[in-house]
Amino acid sequence: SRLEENVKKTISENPVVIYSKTWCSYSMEVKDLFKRLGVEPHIIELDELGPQGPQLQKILERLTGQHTVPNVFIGGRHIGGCTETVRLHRKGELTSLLSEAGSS
Amino acid sequence: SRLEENVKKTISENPVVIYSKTWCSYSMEVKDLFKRLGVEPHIIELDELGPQGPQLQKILERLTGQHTVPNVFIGGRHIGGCTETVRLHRKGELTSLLSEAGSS
Ligand SMILES: N[C@@H](CCC(=O)N[C@@H](CS)C(=O)NCC(=O)O)C(=O)O
Ligand SMILES: N[C@@H](CCC(=O)N[C@@H](CS)C(=O)NCC(=O)O)C(=O)O
Ligand code: FES
Repeated sequence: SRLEENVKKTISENPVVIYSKTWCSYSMEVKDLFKRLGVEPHIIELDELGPQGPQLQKILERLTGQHTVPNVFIGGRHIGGCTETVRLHRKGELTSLLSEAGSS
Repeated sequence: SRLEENVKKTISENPVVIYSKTWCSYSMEVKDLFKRLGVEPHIIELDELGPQGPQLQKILERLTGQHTVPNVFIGGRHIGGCTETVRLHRKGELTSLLSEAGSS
């Protein structure tokens, strides 16, 4: 579908992509983390897109198996949610993923 | 209002009350914390109450100044959200609040 092509394009063209919801604290945490790392993520707020929001969330589930937010991609690769991203950061692996993706 | 009286009654009659949303990870974290402490909180899932959900959330804001979930009360006293509850626990103060409230 056109929306699915849109998602794939977004993920491939931006080093860091976060599908988020504005009022969700887990989404806020992961957005803050990247900002502290000096990275400007491409953020899509699913609750601000009217009916497209749930449609995108379904597409992401089909593409990644994950139906929750936040949904994080680095260098086109699916990373996971807030927990997974924070875990990678604590292991020291996030910054190398970011430099590989040309983002820091 | 009758709904507001309901809220005050719920808070005064239950040692631990959590106003929550089922799909919210911060709400899940605070519910898990109390369960780990061997406490059975009285849980109100605001997203499962149809139009009453947002109405209750407004009442809670009027009563506590807090419009977010989770909204936690111990022994009738407003504690705060997930962050505040976890902070009290790390300071070792949560268990004493709970025993004062007759909950552990
Ligand atoms: N462990 C996951 C939890 C993800 C999760 O449960 N997200 C919630 C919001 S905090 C969710 O997407 N709920 C369903 C929804 O909002 O559509 C993470 O760290 O990201
Ligand atoms: N620091 C607060 C954050 C609370 C917060 O932002 N909650 C979000 C959900 S995670 C919220 O209620 N957003 C508005 C809404 O869902 O109505 C806490 O620890 O509880
Ligand atoms: S909605 Fe509360 S943490 Fe995501």
